[in-house]
Amino acid sequence: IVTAIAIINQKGGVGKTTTAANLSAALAAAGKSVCMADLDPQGHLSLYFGHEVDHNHATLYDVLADDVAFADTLVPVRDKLFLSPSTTDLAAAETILAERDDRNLILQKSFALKPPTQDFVIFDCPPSLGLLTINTLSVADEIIIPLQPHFLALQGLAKLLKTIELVQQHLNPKLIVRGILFCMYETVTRLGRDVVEEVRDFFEASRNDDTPWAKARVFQSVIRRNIRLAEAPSHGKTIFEYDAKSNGANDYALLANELLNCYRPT
Amino acid sequence: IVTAIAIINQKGGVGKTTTAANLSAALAAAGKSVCMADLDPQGHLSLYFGHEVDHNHATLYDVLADDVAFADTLVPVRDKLFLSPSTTDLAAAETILAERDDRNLILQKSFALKPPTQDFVIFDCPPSLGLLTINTLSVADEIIIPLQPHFLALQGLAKLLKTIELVQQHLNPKLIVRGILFCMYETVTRLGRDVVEEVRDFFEASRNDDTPWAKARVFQSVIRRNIRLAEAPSHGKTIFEYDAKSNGANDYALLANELLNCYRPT
Ligand SMILES: Nc1ncnc2c1ncn2[C@@H]1O[C@H](COP(=O)(O)OP(=O)(O)OP(=O)(O)O)[C@@H](O)[C@H]1O
Ligand SMILES: Nc1ncnc2c1ncn2[C@@H]1O[C@H](COP(=O)(O)OP(=O)(O)OP(=O)(O)O)[C@@H](O)[C@H]1O
Ligand SMILES: [Mg+2]
Ligand SMILES: [Mg+2]
Repeated sequence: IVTAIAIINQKGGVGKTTTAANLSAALAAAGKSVCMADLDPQGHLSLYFGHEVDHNHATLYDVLADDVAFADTLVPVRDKLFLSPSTTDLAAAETILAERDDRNLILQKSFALKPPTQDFVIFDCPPSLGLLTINTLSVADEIIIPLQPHFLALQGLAKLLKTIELVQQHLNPKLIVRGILFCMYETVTRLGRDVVEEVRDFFEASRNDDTPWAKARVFQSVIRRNIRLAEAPSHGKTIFEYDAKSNGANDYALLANELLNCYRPT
Repeated sequence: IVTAIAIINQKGGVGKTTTAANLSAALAAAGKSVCMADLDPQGHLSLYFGHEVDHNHATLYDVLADDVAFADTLVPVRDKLFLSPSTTDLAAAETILAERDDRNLILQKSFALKPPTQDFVIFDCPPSLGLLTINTLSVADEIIIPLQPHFLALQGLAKLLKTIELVQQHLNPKLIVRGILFCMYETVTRLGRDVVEEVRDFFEASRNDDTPWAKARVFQSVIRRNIRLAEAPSHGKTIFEYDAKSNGANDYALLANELLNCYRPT
């Protein structure tokens, strides 16, 4: 049975795509089958895997604009790793979708039509809270929020959580926040430590609320700044293929481990 | 006579807002009067200056939705430095604007209605090529493109330049690209140097074309990674107020100098 995880943050450049690519690769290395969905019209996740657009093959645009089944868009990119690629047409999808009454639920319906058979679906989203992101939130089981521990991280988080709550209340009752993942973390800075502490306190204080984040954790695993993570995609590789001994590889492997432990009976 | 400069890049987190804030502050320190326009519904530039939303005062939302004059939205934030603040309503503006035939030209008309009287207008844009960005491109005289020298910088740039060309051809004939500004530059990395070289070669090769970027420069000034730049806004300060001796202050001062030299007769 598939677990669908959305990687969401409306703030730009916080590590969503880097996380989608390398967490998926780490889960596959741990023996899970994973499909990645590139919901960003800028298509970076698709480019990370060197995906060449095949105009004969259905893509997420066809899912959103023509009710094609999500499962029919998948292309294999590695052992146990599949990709539902983005195309620039996705930018037009938002305008087309806006016309439909069920515009927030197209992806949800596509999944129901033909459920994916992999263990995980990992969605990479654009830096906005528009229709593509809302469609993702409406179909996901859980959310991972990458956060760069800088000024405004908490502000952006508060706004994001409001949106998640609205989706959970009106479109997707099962939706929960699995966790917060600190990315591009610079261990030496005061700012980083202060923001991490602020965020941890926020979630501690929310433990008894009836919200989709009441059980959200701040992942113990943090992804440290590591130039190897920025270099890997320019070679068309995951961090594990590019530099298995790097901090980047280490951090994403630990994250995958911590995530899988969430599903083991205690 | 005002020079309107748009800070544009659809890629997230490359330093647009940090550049809008600190370049504006540096120009003001050099004796120029500057107004900053926050075109991002996430309103980070407004938050950088600690701007509290005043519901009695006109904002960019009113400019776009009710044809209020841009010049009537300005609030002073420092000596010679004014801000046209964003509000979350701006997210709704894109949907409202979509209905109008002149949806790309509302900001242009607002400027024509009542031209700003400052030396510079600096526009901060969201990470997208949607209506807010197109409106900005349609009113700007010139563009500065912040670029993080990572994989996909050149790809994103190519797509951005296509959009700029379309706007210049159909909506704003005077539009030019002033320059490329490398941000978050890490001097030690091979990746950074390779991307900078690739981008410089691209512009060298375009020198004789009839494009809006034929005379674009890659700024000599690069903005190095400097945690002070991330810390300053959390104290509600510009980099010059926060740490005038930092690399961040140094780099943005040099940039302002280099930019002002572009306007001096040779
Ligand atoms: N831990 C890290 N250390 C160093 N560089 C990183 C790290 N994580 C990501 N990067 C680099 O930083 C840039 C931004 O990361 P990424 O594209 O993953 O963010 P994003 O949230 O997906 O951005 P967008 O909002 O534009 O979709 C990329 O060039 C990426 O390679
Ligand atoms: N040269 C730098 N060194 C270190 N940190 C920086 C630098 N420039 C910007 N930052 C920090 O990196 C983060 C992203 O920068 P910024 O918000 O300016 O980018 P942006 O392009 O405006 O992002 P968005 O696409 O979300 O609008 C911010 O937390 C900022 O403080
Ligand atoms: Mg991304
Ligand atoms: Mg910004």
